[in-house]
Amino acid sequence: SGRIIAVANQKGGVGKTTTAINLATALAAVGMRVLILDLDPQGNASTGLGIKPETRPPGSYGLIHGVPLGETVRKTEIPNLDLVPSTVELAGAEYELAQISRPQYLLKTALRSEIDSGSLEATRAPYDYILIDCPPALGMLTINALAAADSLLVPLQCEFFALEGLSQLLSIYERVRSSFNSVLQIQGVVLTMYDKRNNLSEQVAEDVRNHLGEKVYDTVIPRNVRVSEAPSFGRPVLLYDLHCAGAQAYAHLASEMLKREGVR
Amino acid sequence: SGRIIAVANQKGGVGKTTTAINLATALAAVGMRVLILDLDPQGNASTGLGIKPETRPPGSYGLIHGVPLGETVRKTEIPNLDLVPSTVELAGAEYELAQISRPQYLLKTALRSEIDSGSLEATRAPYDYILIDCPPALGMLTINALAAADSLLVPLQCEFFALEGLSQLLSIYERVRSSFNSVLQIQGVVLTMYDKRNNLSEQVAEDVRNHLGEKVYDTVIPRNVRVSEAPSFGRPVLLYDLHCAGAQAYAHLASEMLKREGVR
Ligand SMILES: Nc1ncnc2c1ncn2[C@@H]1O[C@H](COP(=O)(O)OP(=O)(O)OP(=O)(O)O)[C@@H](O)[C@H]1O
Ligand SMILES: Nc1ncnc2c1ncn2[C@@H]1O[C@H](COP(=O)(O)OP(=O)(O)OP(=O)(O)O)[C@@H](O)[C@H]1O
Ligand SMILES: [Mg+2]
Ligand SMILES: [Mg+2]
Repeated sequence: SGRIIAVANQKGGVGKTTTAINLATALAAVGMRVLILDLDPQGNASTGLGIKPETRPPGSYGLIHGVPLGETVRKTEIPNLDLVPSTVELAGAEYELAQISRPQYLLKTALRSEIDSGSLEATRAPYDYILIDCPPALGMLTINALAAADSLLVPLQCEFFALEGLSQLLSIYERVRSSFNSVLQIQGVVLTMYDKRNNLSEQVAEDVRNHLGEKVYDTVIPRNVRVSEAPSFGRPVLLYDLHCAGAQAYAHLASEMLKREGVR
Repeated sequence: SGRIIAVANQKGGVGKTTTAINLATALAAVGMRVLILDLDPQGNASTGLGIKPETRPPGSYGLIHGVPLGETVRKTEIPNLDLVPSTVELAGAEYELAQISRPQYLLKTALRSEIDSGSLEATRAPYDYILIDCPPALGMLTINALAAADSLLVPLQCEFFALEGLSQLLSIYERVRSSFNSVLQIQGVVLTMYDKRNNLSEQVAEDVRNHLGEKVYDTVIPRNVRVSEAPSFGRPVLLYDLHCAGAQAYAHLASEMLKREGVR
């Protein structure tokens, strides 16, 4: 049944939300049933998919506090794509989670408990992919996502500061694998906001491919203003402007990912 | 004596670190004595100022745990500009701070205790400005910065998602003012990564000026690739390429800020 993918990187503004929204949309467009879990108190994935704030509760905050998945899910205007929205209560979760024992397993329990009770087979089963949009931190929310996930997808902006943070992220990945979630793998690294006019992008891309080789997708997401315009209309760029470079890149990313899965 | 300014915005990648580094450098260039406090576990301000990882401890993590300020400060290659670096231990601070009582005052106590003992007058006194580079979150580290600060400087990327987060940030600012730090004011909002080729930048700029009027600096920081290249050389863009648009904008920002201070 469904594969859970954590879309994470503690560096801010690297394209986590944009990748979660547009990759999910591209997968849904080819018939996959996809759920996005917005685990970021900013709620950008919820806004980018046009979900009005008043319809968001109980959301992912409710989910980690025991509300059944089915009650937190919202339909989006994209067929095959649902969302568990985020609400501002999530901002307090980092602090709250620190007060309880085994805080890292709340999300995993919430998603898995549906399996154990048989209902997730009924709930998770409808999803081929669950993408978790993480906040820009390596705190308890991201740890929860990594503990619950089958794999980690890393959007990596082609900039120097973003490259610097990669080793910290990979060491957290190793720690989660060894202590909380031994099945966790790296789904892949996707280069984002690549600007062919500047050397820095190419240098970063080369550096990452040298270090991580095969784990880096061939598909590179270009910097493309249409991508950053789409959220103000509450739509993924694939709906806002299907033929722009950004939308096409996300469509290619989805097919590259599915091809790689096929050989798995 | 010195004015403490928290450079904060929970939205990731909006230019907090870039603004802290380059505004500080511009202020130092006109003779102000400036200290940057890197409160982000990513340590981008420390890297962007060329401070090698092995020379960073005890850093800001040590400072909030009682190490005297004088022992945490490192000189940079820029005259009049010092830094309290960040170390990876800071990543655990959000979790640790949740376990103690009155966690929000650790930084304020660390900076102020030097005043009370008379030594900060000796330590803080040498600084006209202390800029705190915050992580992309509204957790305990950012709350500590707001509780210790005289004012909040908000870098705001000219993008839709960044605009969305502004109201959340301003409501946290109000809460900190009413419960932890009644002197806190808004230093200003600085528009960053403004791209005159795209409408979105202009729309966001107009929207913010309509809402916040005078609080928004006239100086706008343009998107400029030289700005993002500078950190890979461990230097502020004012040293890397003084005459580029980005460096000039930060120099203007510093003089606008000083002019406004003058009338205060
Ligand atoms: N390929 C692209 N081309 C142009 N703009 C982009 C692209 N991808 C993302 N953006 C824009 O860059 C900004 C940062 O992207 P996004 O918000 O998806 O990153 P994030 O990693 O989720 O940020 P955060 O760390 O705050 O969660 C957004 O304003 C987004 O619209
Ligand atoms: N004016 C600019 N023009 C071009 N690139 C810029 C500009 N300002 C910042 N950048 C680049 O954009 C990226 C994000 O900036 P920066 O790291 O300063 O943001 P931040 O808010 O500190 O991020 P985080 O939320 O991760 O702390 C960096 O790679 C930086 O080099
Ligand atoms: Mg995001
Ligand atoms: Mg930063």
